[in-house]
Amino acid sequence: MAYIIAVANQKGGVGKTTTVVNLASFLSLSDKKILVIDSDPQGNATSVLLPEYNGLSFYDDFQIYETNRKNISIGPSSNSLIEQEQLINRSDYKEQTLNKLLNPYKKEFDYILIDCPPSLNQLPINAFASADLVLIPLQCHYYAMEGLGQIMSKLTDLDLKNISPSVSILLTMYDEKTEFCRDIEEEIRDFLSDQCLKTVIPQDIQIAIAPSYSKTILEYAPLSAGSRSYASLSKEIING
Amino acid sequence: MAYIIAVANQKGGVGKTTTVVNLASFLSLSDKKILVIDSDPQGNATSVLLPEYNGLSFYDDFQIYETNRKNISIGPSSNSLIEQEQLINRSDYKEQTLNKLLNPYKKEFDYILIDCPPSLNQLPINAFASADLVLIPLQCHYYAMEGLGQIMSKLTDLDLKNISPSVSILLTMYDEKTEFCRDIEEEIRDFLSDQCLKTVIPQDIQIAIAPSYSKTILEYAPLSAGSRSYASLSKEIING
Ligand SMILES: Nc1ncnc2c1ncn2[C@@H]1O[C@H](COP(=O)(O)OP(=O)(O)OP(=O)(O)O)[C@@H](O)[C@H]1O
Ligand SMILES: Nc1ncnc2c1ncn2[C@@H]1O[C@H](COP(=O)(O)OP(=O)(O)OP(=O)(O)O)[C@@H](O)[C@H]1O
Ligand SMILES: [Mg+2]
Ligand SMILES: [Mg+2]
Repeated sequence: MAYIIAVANQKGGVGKTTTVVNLASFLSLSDKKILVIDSDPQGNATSVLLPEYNGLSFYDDFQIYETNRKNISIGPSSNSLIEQEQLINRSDYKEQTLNKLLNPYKKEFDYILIDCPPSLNQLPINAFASADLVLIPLQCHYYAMEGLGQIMSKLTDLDLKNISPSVSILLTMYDEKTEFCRDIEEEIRDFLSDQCLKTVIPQDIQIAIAPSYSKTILEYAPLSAGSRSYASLSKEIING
Repeated sequence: MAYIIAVANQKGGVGKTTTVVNLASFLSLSDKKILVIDSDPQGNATSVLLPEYNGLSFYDDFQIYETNRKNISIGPSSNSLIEQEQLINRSDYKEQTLNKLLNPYKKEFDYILIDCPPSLNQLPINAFASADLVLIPLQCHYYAMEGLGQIMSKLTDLDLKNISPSVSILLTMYDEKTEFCRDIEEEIRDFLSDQCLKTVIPQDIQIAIAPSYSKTILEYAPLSAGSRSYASLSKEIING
C-alpha cells in the first residue's frame, strides 16, 4: 500500500511545490513508483511534471497521467479546483473525498505526494484525511513561524474526526549565514525536536531556476547544495 | 474619499503583507490617515500592527482599532475568516460584502490598504470589488511569473461584473546579482510596461527580521535598501 504524504502549510511561498517535485524526483531514483497529486489551483507542480497540460483536474475525472520521467505519474491540477473546493464543502464525503478518489491507486504506487495550496480550507483538509504523514515545509522567517501554530491546531481538531496523520517539519530556504535563521532553527528543534527532520534545505537560487526549464533540481544542477539536500531528504523519508 | 488599494496575488510568499505594513508606515509619515484591512486568516499584518490582538475579525463585528502608530488604524483578522469566506459565498451581497462594510470609513481615511490571502477565492475577490487599485507584488521567480496570468484573467472576468480596479505590478525580493531576476524584470517591463511600477523592492534580510520585533522596516532599519525602496514606493503611490 502506498505511503501517502501531504505537503502542506497555509503560509505561502515556503517550498511546498519545490519539495513535492524534488522529493518525487529522488524517490523515483530508488525504483519507487511515485504518484504526485496536484491539489493546488495554481498548478505549479503540474507545469513542471506535465508541461503543456491543459485538461481537467484529478478531482474532475479521477485520471492520472504518466510523465516523461520514469516512475513518476501525476493527478494534475486545473483552474476548476477553485470551484471543486466549493463543491466538496457541500458533498456527503466532504474531507474524505480525495481519500476515496485515491483508493484505486494505493496498490499501484509506493508513495503518493500531495501538493497543497496555501490555505487551511477543504483541499488541504482532504489531503490530511488521505495522508499517513503531513510534511510541513517551514521557512525560517517570522511570519512562517507564526503560522505553524495554526496548522498544528487544525491537525489537533481533525484528530477528533479520526484524521490523525503523523507530522514532520522540514526547514527550508535555510541561510546559515543569517543569525535570524539559526535562532529560529534552534527554537524549532527545542520545542518540536521529534517532529523536525534532520535534513535542512538550504537557500539555493539553482532550486528557483530549475522549474523555469521544467526541470527538477537533480536534472538542472545535480551537484548543487539544493540537490544534495533533497537527496538526503528522500533517504530520511525512505528510512522512516 | 479614501483611495483603496488591494494588495493581492494568489502566489504565496511574494511580499503582500510586507508591502501592506511598510507602505502603510511610509504613507502615514506624509500625514495621510491609513486604514489597513487584514483579509488574510493568517493575520500576519494584525500581528505586527496590533500585537496581542485576539478578538473578532473586521468581517465579524465591523470594528476598526487605532494602533500605537500615529495615523494607522486596522480592521483586524481572526481565524474566523475561514468560515466567513464560506458565509460570504452564500450571502446576497457576495463580492460586494467588504465594500459595504467599508462605506462608513471611506470619508475618514486617505488610504485603505487591504492585505489578501494567497488565493483567488471570495476574500481577495471582495478586495478587488472594493479597490481603486489592485497592487500585485511579484517575486522574480518562475512560479510567481506563471501565476500572473491567472490573477490577470480573474480581473478580466470581474470586469464583466463592473468590478474594474486599475492594476499595478510591484517587483519584490529583487536580487540584481542574479541574471534570472534581471531576465524576468526585462520580460515584465516589455509585456506590461504601463502597469509595472518604477520602484523595485530588493531582497533585504532586514525586511524579514523587522516583523519579529513587531516593527516596520522604517522602525527597524531606516537606512536599509529595503526601507528606502518602500519610501520610494509610497511617493510613487501618492503621485499616482
Ligand atoms: N531552497 C530554496 N532556495 C531558493 N529558492 C527556493 C527554495 N525553495 C523554493 N524556492 C523558490 O521559492 C519560491 C517559493 O517556493 P514554492 O513555490 O515551492 O513554495 P510554495 O509553498 O509551494 O508556494 P505556494 O504557497 O504559492 O504554493 C519558488 O519560486 C521556488 O522556486
Ligand atoms: N524584499 C524582501 N526581502 C527579504 N525578505 C522579504 C522581502 N519581502 C518579504 N520578505 C519576507 O519573505 C516572507 C514572505 O513575505 P510575506 O509574508 O510578506 O509574503 P505574502 O505574500 O504576504 O505571503 P502569504 O502568501 O503567505 O500571505 C516573509 O517572511 C517576509 O518577511
Ligand atoms: Mg506551491
Ligand atoms: Mg501575507
